[in-house]
Amino acid sequence: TEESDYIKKKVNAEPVVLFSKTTCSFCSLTKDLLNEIGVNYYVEEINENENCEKLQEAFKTLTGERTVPRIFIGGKCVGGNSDACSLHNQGKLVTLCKDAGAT
Amino acid sequence: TEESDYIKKKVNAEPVVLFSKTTCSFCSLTKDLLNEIGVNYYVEEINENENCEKLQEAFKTLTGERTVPRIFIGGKCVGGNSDACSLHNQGKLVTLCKDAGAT
Ligand SMILES: N[C@@H](CCC(=O)N[C@@H](CS)C(=O)NCC(=O)O)C(=O)O
Ligand SMILES: N[C@@H](CCC(=O)N[C@@H](CS)C(=O)NCC(=O)O)C(=O)O
Ligand code: FES
Repeated sequence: TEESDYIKKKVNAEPVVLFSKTTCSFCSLTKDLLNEIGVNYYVEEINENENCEKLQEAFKTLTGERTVPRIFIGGKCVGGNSDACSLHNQGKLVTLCKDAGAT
Repeated sequence: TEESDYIKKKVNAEPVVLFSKTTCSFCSLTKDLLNEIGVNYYVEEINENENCEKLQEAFKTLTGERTVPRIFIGGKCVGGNSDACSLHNQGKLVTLCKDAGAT
C-alpha cells in the first residue's frame, strides 16, 4: 500500500523513528526514554495525519501490531513502549541505537 | 451541562468510578492497579460513548483536566494514572477505597 511504502521510506531514512500520537502517555514515556539516553530520533505524530487509520493498518501488516508507540531502529521494528523499556533494562537499547548511528 | 450531571450521578452511585478509553494503555495500568488491590469499581469506556468529547469537556470543568484515566473515589476526583500510583506508593489508595466502601 501507499502507507506501507511511506513507512518503509521513513524508517530507512533515519536511525531511530518513532510513530506516536500526541494524545498518548505511553508515547510520551517512550520519548522520555529516548531523551534520557540522548539519541537522535525522528517522531511522526500519526494522529495529525489524515491517513492515520491506514498507517495503523500498515503497521499491523509490517510489524504484527497496529498500536502506538511503534519504534524502529536501523529500519527494524523493536515494538512498543514495553519492548523499548525491556530492551533498556537489558542494556541493549543504547547499543542498538549506537549501531544504527543514532548516537 | 447534561454531561456534568451525568458524571456527578455516576461518581456518586459507586465508591470507585473509572472513566477510561479502551484504546489507552494508561487506563489499562489503572485497571491493573485497582485489580491488584482488589477493590470493586465501575468502569465507563468513554470512547464508546457518542458524547465522548462533551464528557471530556465536563471533566475539564469538574476536575481541571480532560484526560483519561479519570478516577473518582467517594465521589471525589483523585486524578489520573500517575496520581493513583502516587497515592498507592504512599499507602493511601487502599485506605481511600476502604473509607468509600469499595472493599
Ligand atoms: N504494550 C504496548 C501497548 C500499545 C498500545 O496498546 N497502544 C495503544 C495506545 S496506549 C493503542 O495504540 N491503541 C490503539 C489506537 O490508539 O489506535 C506498548 O508497550 O507499546
Ligand atoms: N498524567 C496523566 C496523563 C493523562 C493523559 O495525558 N491522558 C491521555 C491519554 S494517555 C489523554 O487523555 N489524552 C487526550 C485524549 O485522549 O483525549 C495520568 O497519569 O493520567
Ligand atoms: S493513549 Fe493512553 S497511554 Fe496511550
